[in-house]
Amino acid sequence: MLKIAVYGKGGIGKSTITSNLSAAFSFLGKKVIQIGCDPKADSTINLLGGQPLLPVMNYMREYERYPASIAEVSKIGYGGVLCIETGGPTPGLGCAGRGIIATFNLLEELALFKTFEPEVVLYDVLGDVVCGGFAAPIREGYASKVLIVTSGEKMSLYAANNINRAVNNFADRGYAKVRGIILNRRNIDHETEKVQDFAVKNGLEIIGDIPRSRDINHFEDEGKTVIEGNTDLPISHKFLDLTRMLLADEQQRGRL
Amino acid sequence: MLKIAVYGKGGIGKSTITSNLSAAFSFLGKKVIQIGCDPKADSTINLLGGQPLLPVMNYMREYERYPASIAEVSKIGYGGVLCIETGGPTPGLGCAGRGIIATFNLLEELALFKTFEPEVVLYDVLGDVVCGGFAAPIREGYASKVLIVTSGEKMSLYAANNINRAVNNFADRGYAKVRGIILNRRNIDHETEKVQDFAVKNGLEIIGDIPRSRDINHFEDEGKTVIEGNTDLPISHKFLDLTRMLLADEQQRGRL
Ligand SMILES: Nc1ncnc2c1ncn2[C@@H]1O[C@H](COP(=O)(O)OP(=O)(O)O)[C@@H](O)[C@H]1O
Ligand SMILES: Nc1ncnc2c1ncn2[C@@H]1O[C@H](COP(=O)(O)OP(=O)(O)O)[C@@H](O)[C@H]1O
Ligand code: SF4
Ligand SMILES: [Mg+2]
Ligand SMILES: [Mg+2]
Repeated sequence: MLKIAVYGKGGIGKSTITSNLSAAFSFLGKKVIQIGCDPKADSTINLLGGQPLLPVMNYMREYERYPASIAEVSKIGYGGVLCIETGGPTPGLGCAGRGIIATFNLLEELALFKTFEPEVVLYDVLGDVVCGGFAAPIREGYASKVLIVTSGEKMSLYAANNINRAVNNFADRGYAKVRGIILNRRNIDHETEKVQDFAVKNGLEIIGDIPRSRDINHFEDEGKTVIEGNTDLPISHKFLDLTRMLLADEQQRGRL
Repeated sequence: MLKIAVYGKGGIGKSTITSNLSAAFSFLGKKVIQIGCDPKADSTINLLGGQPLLPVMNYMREYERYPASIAEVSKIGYGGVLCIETGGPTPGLGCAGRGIIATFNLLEELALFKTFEPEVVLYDVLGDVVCGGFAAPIREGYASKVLIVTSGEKMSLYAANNINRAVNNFADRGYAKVRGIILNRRNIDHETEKVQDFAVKNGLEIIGDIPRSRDINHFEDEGKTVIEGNTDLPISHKFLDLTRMLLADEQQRGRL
């Protein structure tokens, strides 16, 4: 099972990248689960035709109990991708990452992975602070690889550095490792050099280079990923290449 | 004592706004303390000639105890402003806001406010998640007013909404109230309308409108606020006007 956590500063493009990766994996015939781990709860919206699904925390606030089945807090979206949103607690009250912890407990209780048998699981995780629930996907065997989405902007690289340090602080526990950086361009001055500098300083590889793309926004307005929109576009090829590379990566490690 | 907490999305300009407000209050003859509550720990850097000061959490990690005096974790900067940085825990390990809680405990133990007798206290607080230590400045009588710094960008307004909701969730406890919004421009399309829309929807006032300013960046490169750089600039007048308005506001409430 390929289990990847996508981290990055809020607004940097995690959900865009993650939902397009999910769609691309599915397009290649893989069985996928995408779990949104951002209180914004809109990670999977473009796999669901623009219709947000009820987050786990919202369900629990409304019904004051855990859902009895995964169906109550999930939806099958584009290409058969199973979509889940953790949501978050009421602002200001309680740990912001609590929704992730509650959701992970629920998924274990309902034995989701055993029942659905995914080949790929993608976690889309807020990376402004890597603590509490936001650190959970790295720990406890949930993800084996972390991808850091960043632009060349100072604030985005600061968050990327924080995420990398957080993952490294768990290095001796067999938790997830940072597989690489996805440069999601904002078209600022010397963006390539700035991100390459950061990558080199931290011994990381830039495994994806996503241009600023009108196609992304166009299909987003239709509640779609670019994969659902048109797999022949150059931007769609970027995501398909990235998924193939991640699958090959996984197979190679399997042989070790 | 005028006690203000400045919140906003990471990178939106909180420290720029807060350090210029501190400098402006000091220029008007007020005694000021600025407390950086962002793990980035660079809130006060432009009041200190570009030299970052040792954060409280770093001190505690190094010496494994609380500082014995405030002097060990503070510095007098431009205009006599007392500068403090909370810092944060090691990434991934422990609540990201822990530095704020530790610092607040320290300040009480050392009776800082009694000794220094500030007329203005400014807290510069990360607003991407309002939980744990990041919610502390709102609670427990630390700040009486919250200013939300935002641009017209979707992600920034999302954070602003979250901050506003968090403050409102404490409405019945006599905690801090949101005084207003500071629009710190990013020059995106329809920025004024987007922020006005948000303000109207949430019953908030836009009390400051800060243009994108080369002067800010120019003096930042010299480790200065624009107030220290040149109080005759239009951008400096913006900050001086805002401080006068906040002081008048405070006086008016005092009469009630
Ligand atoms: N490469 C890109 N080109 C154009 N727009 C993008 C790109 N990446 C992200 N965006 C846009 O930026 C906004 C924020 O992206 P999102 O994926 O929601 O960020 P996050 O999940 O990190 O908060 C979205 O509206 C999205 O369409
Ligand atoms: N109005 C502005 N004009 C020009 N640059 C600005 C303005 N506001 C902020 N900046 C720049 O944006 C960067 C981030 O601002 P900062 O105050 O550090 O953000 P925050 O404290 O919210 O993380 C700084 O380099 C600063 O110079
Ligand atoms: S652990 Fe992180 S998310 Fe939880 S309360 Fe602390 S700062 Fe907030
Ligand atoms: Mg997202
Ligand atoms: Mg700051």
